[in-house]
Amino acid sequence: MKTIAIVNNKGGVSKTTTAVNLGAGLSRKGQKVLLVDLDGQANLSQSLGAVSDGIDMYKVFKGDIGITPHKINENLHVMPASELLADLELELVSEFERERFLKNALSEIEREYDFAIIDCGPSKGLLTVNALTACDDIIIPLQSEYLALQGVRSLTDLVFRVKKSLNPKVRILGVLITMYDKRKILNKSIAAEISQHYPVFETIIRENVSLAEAPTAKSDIFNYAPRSMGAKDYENLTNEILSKYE
Amino acid sequence: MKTIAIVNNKGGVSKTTTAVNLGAGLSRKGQKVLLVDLDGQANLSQSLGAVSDGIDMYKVFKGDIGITPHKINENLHVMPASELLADLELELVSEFERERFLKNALSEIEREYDFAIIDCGPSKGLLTVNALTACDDIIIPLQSEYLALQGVRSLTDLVFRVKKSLNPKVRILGVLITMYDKRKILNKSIAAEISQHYPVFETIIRENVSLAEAPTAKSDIFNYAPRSMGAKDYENLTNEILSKYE
Ligand SMILES: Nc1ncnc2c1ncn2[C@@H]1O[C@H](COP(=O)(O)OP(=O)(O)OP(=O)(O)O)[C@@H](O)[C@H]1O
Ligand SMILES: Nc1ncnc2c1ncn2[C@@H]1O[C@H](COP(=O)(O)OP(=O)(O)OP(=O)(O)O)[C@@H](O)[C@H]1O
Ligand SMILES: [Mg+2]
Ligand SMILES: [Mg+2]
Repeated sequence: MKTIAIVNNKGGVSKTTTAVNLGAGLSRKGQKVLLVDLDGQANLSQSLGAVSDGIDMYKVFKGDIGITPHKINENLHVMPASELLADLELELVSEFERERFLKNALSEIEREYDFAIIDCGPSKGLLTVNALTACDDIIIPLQSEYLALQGVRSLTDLVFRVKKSLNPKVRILGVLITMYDKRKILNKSIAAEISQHYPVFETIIRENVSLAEAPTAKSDIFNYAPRSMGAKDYENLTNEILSKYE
Repeated sequence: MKTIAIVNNKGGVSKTTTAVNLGAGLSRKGQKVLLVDLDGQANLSQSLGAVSDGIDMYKVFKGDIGITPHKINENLHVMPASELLADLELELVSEFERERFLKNALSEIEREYDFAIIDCGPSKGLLTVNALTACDDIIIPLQSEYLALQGVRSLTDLVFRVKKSLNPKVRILGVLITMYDKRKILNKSIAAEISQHYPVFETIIRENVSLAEAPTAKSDIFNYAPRSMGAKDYENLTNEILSKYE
């Protein structure tokens, strides 16, 4: 199993949208995919209608249960979040190895899946550190705007700190430019600046309202609007990512 | 002094953009305004070029200094954030009255300003609770999209919990619909749904790229693009809010 964490403490940059649609894209190519919702907002769970009935990631961190996901279809499973996740940072203060809880939980099911994709909330706290410790690769979605660009340096600093002590093999697979509108000079100039300093995916996710509508239908973009720009872009991203693992 | 907290744990809904431009709007009307950056990303500080030189809100919470802001102009001052703010939740675990640190710090300077506006990060943690405890009123910026709508209920629950124990006088001044594009059916239908359940400002902030560009020039929208839709919308918001205090 390959584990990919979708991380950026800047809010609203398409972390959840990327986790849902990359997961769905990979599963449509025959890969068995586990989506893990690590954000107390539970947006990933809501996007696919897998809201928690008490069996969620909070219980996994508390050691009550193992990973027992909702089955969206044969190849796509979701382990939902609970609002209580937001309290874990304080609850786990004195636990040993608190950064490795997720890694240990995922190791129990790693033979059942080809990919695990972890959606993180807009934070650099303990849950995000757990995701960075558990994963092989990191995708950093980034809206090509000025405020989002400011935080990338401090995010990559966190990744290097985790790499040095908790997860030596972790690598940044790439920065994914999202919500891109080629008519906006700002998007063009910031995207050009990003690619000078960071490894950037060839695929760019364009601004496309179908991506924002799909969650109302509890659906990924391929089922909701298969001929939309959003579906094309996430299809391209899926292919680009698969090619990195051949 | 009236204290307004700009709060929403959903990321990227225009909290910082609203704090900067409402603050600037009020200061242009002759009000003396203090902007407080309570987010470790320090986007508010960056937006106005008031990045911390060590005199920041982290030091205030640690009790080292009082509020000693940067002066943007005569009527607009900014107390910057520091990246270290993100660590405060754990550092203040055993401090007494940790929810009231901000309220106490603001009470020392309340005679110097007409308004204090607090920009919060995308979280419901201790810093946001401090803002909810210190403020008179709350503005909830909300992108009129499906995922953003999901979290409002749990945010208002937090407000009622703070109201019951820490700050009985706090009230929700309104929900501010942001990044609105009237061509998008999704925006129209979600905005209609929001106004059925929550008090909504008459002013709607439209999607306008000038608002995303202004921070590159370390400027508010009125100085950066005075004739833009963004400047008009935040001017309307400023007037609407001032009318609530007459
Ligand atoms: N390419 C896109 N085009 C248009 N809308 C998009 C696109 N990607 C995401 N959205 C919408 O933008 C909003 C923010 O995206 P999303 O919630 O995925 O970001 P996030 O980084 O997960 O946010 P948070 O920091 O709160 O977890 C959502 O309403 C989503 O539906
Ligand atoms: N009305 C608008 N039209 C166009 N762009 C906007 C508008 N409001 C904000 N933006 C841009 O959208 C992005 C998100 O806005 P902003 O950073 O203010 O949100 P936030 O809620 O403070 O995010 P966070 O949750 O990370 O603190 C920024 O790049 C900002 O410049
Ligand atoms: Mg998300
Ligand atoms: Mg902000």
